[in-house]
Amino acid sequence: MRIISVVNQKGGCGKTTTAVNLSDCLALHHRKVLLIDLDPQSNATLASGIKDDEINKCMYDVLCNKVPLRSVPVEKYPNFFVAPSRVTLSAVEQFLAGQQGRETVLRDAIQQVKNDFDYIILDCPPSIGLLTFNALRASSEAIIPIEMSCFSIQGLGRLLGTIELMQERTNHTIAFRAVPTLFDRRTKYSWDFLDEIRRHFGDRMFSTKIHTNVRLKEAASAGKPISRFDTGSLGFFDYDQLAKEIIAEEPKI
Amino acid sequence: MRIISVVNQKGGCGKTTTAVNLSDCLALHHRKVLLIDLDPQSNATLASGIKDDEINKCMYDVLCNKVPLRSVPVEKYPNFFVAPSRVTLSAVEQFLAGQQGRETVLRDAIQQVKNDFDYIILDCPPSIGLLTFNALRASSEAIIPIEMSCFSIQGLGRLLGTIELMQERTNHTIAFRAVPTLFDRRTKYSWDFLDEIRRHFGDRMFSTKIHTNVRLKEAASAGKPISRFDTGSLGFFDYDQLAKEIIAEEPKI
Ligand SMILES: Nc1ncnc2c1ncn2[C@@H]1O[C@H](COP(=O)(O)OP(=O)(O)OP(=O)(O)O)[C@@H](O)[C@H]1O
Ligand SMILES: Nc1ncnc2c1ncn2[C@@H]1O[C@H](COP(=O)(O)OP(=O)(O)OP(=O)(O)O)[C@@H](O)[C@H]1O
Ligand SMILES: [Mg+2]
Ligand SMILES: [Mg+2]
Repeated sequence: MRIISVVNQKGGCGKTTTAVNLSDCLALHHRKVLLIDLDPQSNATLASGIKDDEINKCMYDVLCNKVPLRSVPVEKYPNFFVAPSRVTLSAVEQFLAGQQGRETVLRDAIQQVKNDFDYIILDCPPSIGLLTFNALRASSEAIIPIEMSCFSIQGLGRLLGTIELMQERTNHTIAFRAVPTLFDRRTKYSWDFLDEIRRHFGDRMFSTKIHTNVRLKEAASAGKPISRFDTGSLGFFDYDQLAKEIIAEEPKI
Repeated sequence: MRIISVVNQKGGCGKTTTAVNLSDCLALHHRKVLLIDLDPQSNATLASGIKDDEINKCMYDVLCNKVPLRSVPVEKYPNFFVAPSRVTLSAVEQFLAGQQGRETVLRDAIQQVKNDFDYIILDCPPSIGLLTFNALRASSEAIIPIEMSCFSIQGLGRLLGTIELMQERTNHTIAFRAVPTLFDRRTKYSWDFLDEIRRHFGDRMFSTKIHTNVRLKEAASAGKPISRFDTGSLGFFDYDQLAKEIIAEEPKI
């Protein structure tokens, strides 16, 4: 089983759009996928089409009330399961403050379901706090969406520093890779910026880049992952490419 | 003096782009403006062109080490002052945890400079935590940037609820208004979404809408507010409109 965090404290860089649609495309290639929404904004829950009355237990219950993770996922489409969140998740940081082992609560909860899925994808909030720490401690890999902006590069040092520090302190290594998002091929700015990302990441970067595509926004508004909304769109093509790139590495993992 | 927070916990909705370029355009209209960067990501500091060696004191010093706010601002352009932040600002929440009056530290710090400026603009991080609470308690007005996405609407309830709760608990009222950002007039999605925002905000909405314009990204990369980068751009036109709308209300305030 592969556990992959989609993480970047920069807001609006496409974390949720990537987490939902990558999960969707992996499921389309017959992998059993669990998408975990770790953001109190619950955007991944909304974008997957999960309504309030469909939520029995949510991620707050797992992290604070010791509810087993197995009882939380909603099977939205074949092979595509979602562990939803509510705004209550914003209370986790305070609830767990000071407790021993608060950074590994999610890792331990995931242990119970590790034979049930091929992939677990974690959508993180736009901050480096306890929820993101839990995601990183639980993951063996991290996808870092990078929007085309100087602001994304500015925050990178802090994110990569956090991952490195975690590796030194806890001996837990994470293979991270960048994926360019919100790429607009009409502007020179995007092409120049792509070079900048390559300078920072070198070969720790996917060859897939995610283009700006309004169908991705429309799909989210319709509460549908892209493969259930428009398989003819550029958005679907890009996320399917990304899924194929990830699947191609499977034998090595 | 008017103190205006630019606030929305949704990531990437244009808070920093709005805070920097609105401050810039107000300064162009001969208002004396202080832009305070309250985000540990320090994007507003970068976008205003402030380099690390130009920073003497920063907002962490004001909030945690009782350094007077008056000693922090850097005058970047005539009438345009910036109180920079560094990543150290992320330690504020822990530093002030449990302290009496931790939500009004910024309000009290601003008191010292209230006769020095016509406008104080606060750029907030993508979360509703102590830094955003400090901004709201210090402000009489709030600008809520709304990007064209179903995710923005989902988080609104929490933000408006926080403002209301604050008003009830502390008797501190904030006049909030939405400004549509990242509006792409080529897509039907944006036009439909504009109607959705109107339904939520009614007359609590600026008539200006900020269009997607790559010159705003390029300006930020160049470390320049838009009026110092390209006064012929749509981005400058939009933010100048917004500044004029805000200035037009002055006699009433
Ligand atoms: N490839 C894309 N094409 C068009 N729009 C996109 C694309 N990726 C993301 N978006 C839009 O950009 C905005 C930000 O994306 P998203 O919310 O997925 O980012 P995020 O990093 O999860 O944000 P947050 O930091 O708030 O969690 C949303 O309006 C989303 O619909
Ligand atoms: N009107 C616009 N036209 C084009 N690009 C824009 C516009 N407004 C913002 N952007 C770009 O969108 C991205 C998000 O904007 P910005 O960083 O200002 O949002 P934010 O709300 O401050 O994000 P955060 O939540 O991380 O603080 C940046 O890449 C920025 O350059
Ligand atoms: Mg998100
Ligand atoms: Mg910002």
